Amino acid sequence: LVDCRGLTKVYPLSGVEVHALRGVDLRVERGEMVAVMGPSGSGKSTLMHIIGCMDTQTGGSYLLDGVDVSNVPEKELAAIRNKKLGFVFQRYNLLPRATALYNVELPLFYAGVTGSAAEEKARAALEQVGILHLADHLPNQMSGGQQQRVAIARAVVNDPLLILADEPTGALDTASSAEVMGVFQKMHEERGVTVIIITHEPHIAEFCRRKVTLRDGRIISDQPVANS
Amino acid sequence: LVDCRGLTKVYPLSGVEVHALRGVDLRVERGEMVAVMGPSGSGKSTLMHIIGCMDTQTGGSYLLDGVDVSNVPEKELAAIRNKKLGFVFQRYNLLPRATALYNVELPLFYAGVTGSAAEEKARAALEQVGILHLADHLPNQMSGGQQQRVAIARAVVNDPLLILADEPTGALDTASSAEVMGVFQKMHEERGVTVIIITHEPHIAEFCRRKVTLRDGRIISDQPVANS
Ligand SMILES: Nc1ncnc2c1ncn2[C@@H]1O[C@H](COP(=O)(O)OP(=O)(O)OP(=O)(O)O)[C@@H](O)[C@H]1O
Ligand SMILES: Nc1ncnc2c1ncn2[C@@H]1O[C@H](COP(=O)(O)OP(=O)(O)OP(=O)(O)O)[C@@H](O)[C@H]1O
Ligand SMILES: [Mg+2]
Ligand SMILES: [Mg+2]
Repeated sequence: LVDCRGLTKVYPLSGVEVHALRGVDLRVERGEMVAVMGPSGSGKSTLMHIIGCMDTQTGGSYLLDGVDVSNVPEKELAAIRNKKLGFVFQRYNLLPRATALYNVELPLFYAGVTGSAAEEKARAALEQVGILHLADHLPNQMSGGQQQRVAIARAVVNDPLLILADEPTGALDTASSAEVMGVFQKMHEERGVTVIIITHEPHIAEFCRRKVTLRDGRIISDQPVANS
Repeated sequence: LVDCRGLTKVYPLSGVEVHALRGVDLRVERGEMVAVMGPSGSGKSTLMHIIGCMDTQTGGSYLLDGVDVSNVPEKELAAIRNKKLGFVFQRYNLLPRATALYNVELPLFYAGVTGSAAEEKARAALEQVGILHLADHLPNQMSGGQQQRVAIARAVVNDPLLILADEPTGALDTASSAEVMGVFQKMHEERGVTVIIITHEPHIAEFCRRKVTLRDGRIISDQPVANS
């Protein structure tokens, strides 16, 4: 499903170049659940943004479901993202002037689902992560962890093939974290959804069967995890 | 230093009232290092904003260093915040169009420190949290954890009496977290700075001698922690 070969990413920065990825090879098959770990600044979010078609690589190749997305026009890319991907951003990226419900409905509207069908699915997703009672709150009327859960509900509502979650439990206490991981696990086990989770918390990585570790823009280890 | 009695906070929300704090009593003496824990939505950030003079309580009383801050005009309050407090926000709250260096210098400029004296102190603070090499990056040219560390450098640069850190290690890996906690610990032990840290990570709470737990807007436990 995800096939990265020799990926590099260079950010230009007033005369200097920042090499965020220095040659990453990563293949993820359909139905895998993978943890991506590594120090702050090691390139995890950069890699996720390329896999999630939110950014293009500087060098190397990336095939999503067999398609070379670096040649696809933006409009078609947006349709692929909406149809196949569920993305949980590290900074949530919620629309600040829209309610939690509207933020979760948005991917459904884009996919052509409207009216009460969209509202029902969005409410079900909010309930799955324990915040249905906040449906009409705006982001600045919610706590950090509640906003994070709206972002998770939005990522799962449209039944994606692939979920990319960047530190999805960073702002959550143990109980809320377990609830969120349970949602990912359920989608993974019941519907065969492929899940890639960036985390720096070892107990969250435990939910995955495979652990990829980045350092300074390279993969330094890629190991199956024996699950208890 | 911090004396809260019967604090309540009610957020009005289109016809409904959200009771974020339902009567909180909390006294923190000078030189204490306290962890504040509790589930997502339990009122931690709300309490910190009131202690940090960023918001006022609905009911109850709050004295900072013996002064009832709810009666102080905003301009004077801003001066008290700048002089006495170092605040690490849960969402970092960095100026998006300013470099890391400028973001850390800002509290110094406000306090009347300028030119090379301000730049030296700001660079020293960035170095303490391991990101001096990012001094001229803008926030959107840094990773999540790097932005968080800029926010921490900004909170400590002006030698505050009281540091309020809201989930300061949420986006950081183990090594960076240890570095940040080392900075707080050093200020606490060497200069007697009072530190209040909101965290949901038990190993971060271990750095503190006292653990306060919130649930649904109330303190349900307030225990000394036997440190190993
Ligand atoms: N401006 C607001 N308007 C309405 N409700 C609000 C507002 N800000 C916060 N709340 C509500 O108040 C409660 C407490 O929020 P607070 O941010 O203090 O929680 P928290 O303990 O910091 O949670 P987290 O660990 O998720 O950051 C939450 O239920 C939240 O939805
Ligand atoms: N737009 C940009 N311009 C310049 N440098 C950037 C930009 N975005 C990221 N970087 C740099 O690229 C490197 C990798 O960033 P990235 O966000 O992928 O790290 P990360 O592993 O997600 O870190 P964290 O765990 O802190 O979120 C960092 O050193 C960062 O400073
Ligand atoms: Mg990141
Ligand atoms: Mg909070």
